[in-house]
Amino acid sequence: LGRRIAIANQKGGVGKTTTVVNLGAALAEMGREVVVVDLDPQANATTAIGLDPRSPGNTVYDMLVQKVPVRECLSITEQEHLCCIPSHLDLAGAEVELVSMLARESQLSTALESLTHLYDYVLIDCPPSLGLLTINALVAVTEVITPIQCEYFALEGLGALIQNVNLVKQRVNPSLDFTGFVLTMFDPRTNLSTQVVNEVRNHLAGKVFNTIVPRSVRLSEAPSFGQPIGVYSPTSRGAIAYRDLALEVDQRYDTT
Amino acid sequence: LGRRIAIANQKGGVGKTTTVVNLGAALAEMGREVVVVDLDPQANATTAIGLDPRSPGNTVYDMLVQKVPVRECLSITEQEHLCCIPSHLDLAGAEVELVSMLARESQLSTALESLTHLYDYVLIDCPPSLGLLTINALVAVTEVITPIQCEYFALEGLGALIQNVNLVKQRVNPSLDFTGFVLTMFDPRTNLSTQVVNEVRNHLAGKVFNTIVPRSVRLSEAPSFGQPIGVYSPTSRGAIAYRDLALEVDQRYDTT
Ligand SMILES: Nc1ncnc2c1ncn2[C@@H]1O[C@H](COP(=O)(O)OP(=O)(O)OP(=O)(O)O)[C@@H](O)[C@H]1O
Ligand SMILES: Nc1ncnc2c1ncn2[C@@H]1O[C@H](COP(=O)(O)OP(=O)(O)OP(=O)(O)O)[C@@H](O)[C@H]1O
Ligand SMILES: [Mg+2]
Ligand SMILES: [Mg+2]
Repeated sequence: LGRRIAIANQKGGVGKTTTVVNLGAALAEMGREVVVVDLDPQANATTAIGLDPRSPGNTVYDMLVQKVPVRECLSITEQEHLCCIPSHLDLAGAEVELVSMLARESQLSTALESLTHLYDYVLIDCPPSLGLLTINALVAVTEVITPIQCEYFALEGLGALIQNVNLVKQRVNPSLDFTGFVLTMFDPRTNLSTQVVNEVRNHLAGKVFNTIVPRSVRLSEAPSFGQPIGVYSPTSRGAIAYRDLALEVDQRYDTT
Repeated sequence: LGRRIAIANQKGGVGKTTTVVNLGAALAEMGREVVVVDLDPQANATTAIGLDPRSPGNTVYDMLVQKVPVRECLSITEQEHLCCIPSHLDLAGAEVELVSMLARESQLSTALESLTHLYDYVLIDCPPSLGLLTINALVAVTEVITPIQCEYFALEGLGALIQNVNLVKQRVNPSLDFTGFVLTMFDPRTNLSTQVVNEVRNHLAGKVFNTIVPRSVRLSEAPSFGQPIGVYSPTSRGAIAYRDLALEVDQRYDTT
């Protein structure tokens, strides 16, 4: 049965999109069947995976609001075993349209239901907020992976995120849980990075992935070519890190 | 009469909070009377300026939702001429509470009205979204300053932001306009940074500040000490850049 994982953190710019696209691509390299769902109106995952958010074709918006069946919203990518449900700028308006729907927080869950039997992984890229789109993602999955940037502000927002995940777990989705936290943009030259790593490992003992993603310019260049890091620069530190992470995620099942 | 400026960009992690706190502090150093309004539930500006978001006292939430007068929500900081209306985690729920209010998009504008006569600058830190909190900020001000990270995704979201600012200008606040775009986290060692600078200057000719804020670890360390960069590391490249930016902002008035 397929795993459904939300990549969520309301702090902005921490590596959510970079993790969804490159973790997804590394799992596909291992032969897993992967779908990336881009639930962010910015459509960064759509671009980074090589698709054009402005091109015709059904998107997450059509699936959520217009109720187009999910199999008509899937796009293939250049990479085998990796496809995507792309985002669209109109998704920015979806939060307002969802608010008035019945069972508004489980629209995504219903739409994705048939996917779980066909794919090994459904990875959802979330926007940097705890609004209705992110709540929809937390209801639609059973696992959360949270990227944490190796910067000071990283620790501030964790409390609110954990509280929200627990709220969704208690009220709507009892099978929801954190699978793990992944440290990103680690820069060994700064004390700050090392301090954050130590602090996070103390705070969240046992739930922090061993793999740490280093700050690497290759990772920030890859999206401009519409390629995952494993294709753009296969031997770079970023590519190695995301392959290691994929192995860890694939092995770390049902940590609870 | 005081200037009201929103620091807005729905892309996450681009340096909005870093710009509000350090631009504000540099303007205060020049003797301007400055208020920083933290409209982000993450409360990063509140922490970075040296306050504790968990401490008692009125916050932006009390002002917006409980209608506490603005003068009772102002906190002083360690720095002369710089005060702050702090954020609070409860602000995350404010968007839902605001939705049902009459004239929901101008609640902040009404609350801040009396401030403009007392201060030279009111700087508003926005969350990474185009939701009701950011809309409230765009209605409450006449100027927008947008930090743009020197990364690939930076250009993707600009169209949506410009469209939204124009929408607010046409429908609710005709005096709203972009004062400028400031390039942040510039790293001269990467081609990507230089490419983005060139692309942004071509795209937005005339509206891009000359000052470019370099990527500097001092800037990311300062918030953990609750100090603006001008206090934490006065001779660092980050401190110099934000002083230069403050001069440019102070001189660049009514560019239209
Ligand atoms: N390990 C890394 N090394 C260097 N740059 C990185 C790394 N991870 C991400 N980046 C870059 O940092 C920026 C922020 O990353 P990304 O967009 O993935 O974060 P995000 O959490 O999805 O942001 P948002 O909150 O806006 O959705 C991007 O420009 C990305 O290319
Ligand atoms: N010029 C810089 N050099 C190095 N680090 C920086 C610089 N500017 C900001 N940072 C760091 O980068 C991270 C993101 O910056 P910041 O939090 O100011 O962005 P933001 O746009 O306010 O994020 P959000 O979208 O979550 O509100 C922070 O950890 C900050 O300390
Ligand atoms: Mg993203
Ligand atoms: Mg911020």
